[in-house]
Amino acid sequence: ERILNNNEDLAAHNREHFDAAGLLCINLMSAPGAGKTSLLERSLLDLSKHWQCSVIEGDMVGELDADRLRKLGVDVSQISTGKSCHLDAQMVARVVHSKALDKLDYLFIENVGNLVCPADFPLGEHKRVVLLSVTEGDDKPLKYPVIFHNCDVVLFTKCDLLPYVNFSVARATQYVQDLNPRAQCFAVSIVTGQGIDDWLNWLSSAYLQSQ
Amino acid sequence: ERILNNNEDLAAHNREHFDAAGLLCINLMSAPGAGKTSLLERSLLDLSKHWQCSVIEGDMVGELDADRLRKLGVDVSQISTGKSCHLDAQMVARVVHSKALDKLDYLFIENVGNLVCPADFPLGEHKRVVLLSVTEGDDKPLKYPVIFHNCDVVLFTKCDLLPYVNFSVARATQYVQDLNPRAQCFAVSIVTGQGIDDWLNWLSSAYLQSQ
Ligand SMILES: Nc1nc2c(ncn2[C@@H]2O[C@H](COP(=O)(O)OP(=O)(O)OP(=O)(O)O)[C@@H](O)[C@H]2O)c(=O)[nH]1
Ligand SMILES: Nc1nc2c(ncn2[C@@H]2O[C@H](COP(=O)(O)OP(=O)(O)OP(=O)(O)O)[C@@H](O)[C@H]2O)c(=O)[nH]1
Ligand SMILES: [Mg+2]
Ligand SMILES: [Mg+2]
Ligand SMILES: [Zn+2]
Ligand SMILES: [Zn+2]
Repeated sequence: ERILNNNEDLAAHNREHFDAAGLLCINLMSAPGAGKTSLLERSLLDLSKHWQCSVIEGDMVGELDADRLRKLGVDVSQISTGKSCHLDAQMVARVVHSKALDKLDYLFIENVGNLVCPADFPLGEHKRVVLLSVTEGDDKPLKYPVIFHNCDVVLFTKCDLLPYVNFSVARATQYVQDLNPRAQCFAVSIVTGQGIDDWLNWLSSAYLQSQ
Repeated sequence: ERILNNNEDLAAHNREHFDAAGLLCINLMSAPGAGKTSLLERSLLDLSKHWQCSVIEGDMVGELDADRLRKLGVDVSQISTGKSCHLDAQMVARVVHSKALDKLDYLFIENVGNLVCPADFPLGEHKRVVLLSVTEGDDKPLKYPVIFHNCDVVLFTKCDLLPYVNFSVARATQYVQDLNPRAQCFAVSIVTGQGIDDWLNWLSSAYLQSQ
């Protein structure tokens, strides 16, 4: 394989591997603690019954999130990013070349918790999903616009906490739509199960589209 | 003034200006939405009665946080960082050279919401304060260790939400102490006022020490 210098080329290269394997790759991004791993725990409980799933975890150090998912029997590859505040296509390419992808239906990539830099580093994913916790404030799409501008789905997470914070789902949805009319917004909660079916339905229709 | 290339030199230069003016400079860092601006709104309500305070706001785009503080009559300078996920000493130096510092007692810098890169870019501040919202999970010191390793204070924010999340203040405090024994931890809430007096007391003793 020729030397790929920039991130775009490497991302396109990863995408070739994903398409050859016939899997759907999802890049999950958010601020730290918005609920990416919790969403994966809850989603894979259902998805793993019917589909072959795998996860790539990106963290500065340690394997805390990977171990949470391994406890559920999920296959997880850990990427330690060190000082880097985001995953890049080269880090993912190393894993992609070492993993048997052909049996997979879904490959989830949990990015490093950061609402800025992951927006500029595509990894080869088919879909980009941003989680915004209702505890962070509904102004985040205005303050961190780039990541909301180029994503496919925005999940407003922890909606069981709405009674205790001054977050408006309607206002936040409007801010997202103004930036990115094609983005679909879902209000979800791991605690009450709100919106989880809508999210799982979106995943399966995204999968069917990618086939 | 000689050309200062690296961030450390520029930070030291900023510090010279801060010390010449006799002010205390605090760098506030956190994940997006942990409560930095809310803490400033609440703190400056008290501090501005007795002391001359000013704020430098760092955001990718816009002046949403600066305007929240200006509504309270606070003097605020806005730095727009564009694609950069953190403030650096050069951005701050530009403001420092354009502002009359000699009348100030406190200068707060609200950094871009990011738990990774701000850890590596000192700005010339005297004290580094990290906010960790109890809604983000108590594992954050383990997962994003660098910023917790080199700070003076950790504030556990939004403690009114503790009954609704599985965050342990004791566990999080232990994780911080393991990484950084000199850091002081406070549990605070803007809604109930919990811990705000302790935080204001810490600020005034830090100010006295810097004189
Ligand atoms: N109340 C409530 N808490 C939630 C929900 N989802 C996640 N949490 C809590 O939010 C905290 C962070 O959740 P994680 O799933 O670890 O978040 P993350 O985005 O994976 O965090 P990083 O990988 O460190 O960036 C934990 O304390 C979870 O228990 C939810 O729907 N409701
Ligand atoms: N329940 C509760 N909510 C809080 C508290 N402090 C802040 N919030 C809410 O948390 C959200 C974010 O607060 P901000 O002060 O804007 O947070 P920030 O760290 O300045 O955010 P960025 O500058 O965008 O990174 C807002 O909806 C606030 O109302 C608190 O003590 N309790
Ligand atoms: Mg996680
Ligand atoms: Mg703010
Ligand atoms: Zn960065
Ligand atoms: Zn100077």
